Amino acid sequence: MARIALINQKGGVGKTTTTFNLGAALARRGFRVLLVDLDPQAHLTYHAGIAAHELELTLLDVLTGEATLSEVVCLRNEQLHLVPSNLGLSRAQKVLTEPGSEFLLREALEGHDGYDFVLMDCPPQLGILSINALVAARHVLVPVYPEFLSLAGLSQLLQTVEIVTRRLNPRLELMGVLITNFDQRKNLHHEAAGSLRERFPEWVFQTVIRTNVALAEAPSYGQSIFEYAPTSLGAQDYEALAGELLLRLQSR
Amino acid sequence: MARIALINQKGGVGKTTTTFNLGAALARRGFRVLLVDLDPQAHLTYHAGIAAHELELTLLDVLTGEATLSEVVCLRNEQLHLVPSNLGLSRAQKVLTEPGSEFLLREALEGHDGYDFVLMDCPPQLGILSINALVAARHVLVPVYPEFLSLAGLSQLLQTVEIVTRRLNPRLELMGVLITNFDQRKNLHHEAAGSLRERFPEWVFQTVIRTNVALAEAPSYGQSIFEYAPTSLGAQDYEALAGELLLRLQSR
Ligand SMILES: Nc1ncnc2c1ncn2[C@@H]1O[C@H](COP(=O)(O)OP(=O)(O)OP(=O)(O)O)[C@@H](O)[C@H]1O
Ligand SMILES: Nc1ncnc2c1ncn2[C@@H]1O[C@H](COP(=O)(O)OP(=O)(O)OP(=O)(O)O)[C@@H](O)[C@H]1O
Ligand SMILES: [Mg+2]
Ligand SMILES: [Mg+2]
Repeated sequence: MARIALINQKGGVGKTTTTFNLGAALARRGFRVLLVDLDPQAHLTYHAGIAAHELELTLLDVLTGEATLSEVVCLRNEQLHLVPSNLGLSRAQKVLTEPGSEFLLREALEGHDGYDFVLMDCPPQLGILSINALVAARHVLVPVYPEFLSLAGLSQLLQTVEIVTRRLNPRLELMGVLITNFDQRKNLHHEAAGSLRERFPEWVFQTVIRTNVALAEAPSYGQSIFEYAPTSLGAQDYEALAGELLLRLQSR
Repeated sequence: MARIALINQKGGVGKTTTTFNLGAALARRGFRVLLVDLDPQAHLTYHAGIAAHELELTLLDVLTGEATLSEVVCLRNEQLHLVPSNLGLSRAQKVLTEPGSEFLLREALEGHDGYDFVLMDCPPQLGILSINALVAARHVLVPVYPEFLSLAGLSQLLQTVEIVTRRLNPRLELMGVLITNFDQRKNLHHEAAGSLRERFPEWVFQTVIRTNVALAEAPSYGQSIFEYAPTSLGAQDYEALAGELLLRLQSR
């Protein structure tokens, strides 16, 4: 089973869009996928068509030990499950204070080996929730938007991953960097993508998620790109990403 | 003097791009402008061409009382000053724990009445740093990206503004909602902009910041859009925004 943290402290780089659509792509191929929404903004939860603010039990209750994962998980369909979030999760910083609270998500996931993939959507901070994802994960996937302000924080992110690997989760490894929302008409995007590939030759996915408005429309219908616009570029790209991800997992 | 918090907990909606270029637009008109970088990611600081990671003194030292604003402020040019940030500011949550630590920025700004404008760039969270901005500010400017995942958190943001106004800063008022990175080719953007105007008829700025790659390129040169591409659409839009902002301030 592959546990993947989708992480980048920069805002708006496609973490949520990637978690949901990559998860959906893998589910369509017959894998059993669990999505975990680690963002109090609950965008992954809304993307799945779930009214987050109405939920009584969320990921927070799993982390505090007041509920089990099975009690909280939403069955979006047979292949695609989701541990939802809502604004209550923003109390995590205050309530998860005991030593080793970086391990709470990992402990909560133990015994749930029926899933082939666990994809964890991180908020735009390197706080307790993102660290929980890095400790629970085996692989790290970094969505990046090919522009300066988005690339600037990459070194800090990789340092954080290195620290977590060294101290808390020795089996953690970087799986790849994914260029998202790539606009082929923009020279800037080509330049940024080029310098990313130069900097991380083995890490940048060959698959690039091109900008495609269908990917931005699908969330308001609570649908994946495969439900909303199955022939779109967005569907093709996330399908291709799923294929490349499977190859990368096999070769390790 | 107008103190404006540029705030939105959603990532990547143009807070930093707006703070820097709106500030530059006002500075070009002869106003004395102070920018405040409240994000540990320090993108505003980098946007101004300052090597944030090399700084010994930042906003954090001002908030903890270990340095004065004057000791920390960077003079980008005569009209445009900046209180820089760097990663050390992420310790704010841990070190700013005394009662009333939401008032630290406001207190730090007292006595600095030489500025016509103070623009505060918030991180993508509604934590202690953003609350400090709301308590220090007189006006709230909300940049929004006209897409579903970006609009979803607006209610929560406005609730937070209402709570801060009621309990901590009765003179705080919403100045406006600014649509950013607007792509005229996208139906989704037209729809989202339309529904925003319907929902907040008096709040959405007439000026819309259109998507313009020059705005994304300028930061890597440490320049404002007026320095980098003075005839671009981005320069025109931020110039227009400055004009509309001044009108709004006069009419209140
Ligand atoms: N390939 C794409 N084409 C078009 N729009 C996209 C694409 N990827 C993401 N978007 C849109 O860009 C915005 C930001 O994406 P998303 O919310 O997935 O980023 P995020 O990294 O999860 O943000 P946050 O840091 O706030 O959690 C959303 O409005 C989304 O619909
Ligand atoms: N009008 C625009 N046209 C083109 N690119 C833009 C525009 N506005 C912002 N951008 C780009 O979009 C990305 C996000 O913008 P920015 O960093 O200003 O958002 P932010 O809200 O400050 O993000 P964060 O939440 O991470 O602080 C950046 O790469 C920026 O250069
Ligand atoms: Mg997200
Ligand atoms: Mg910013």
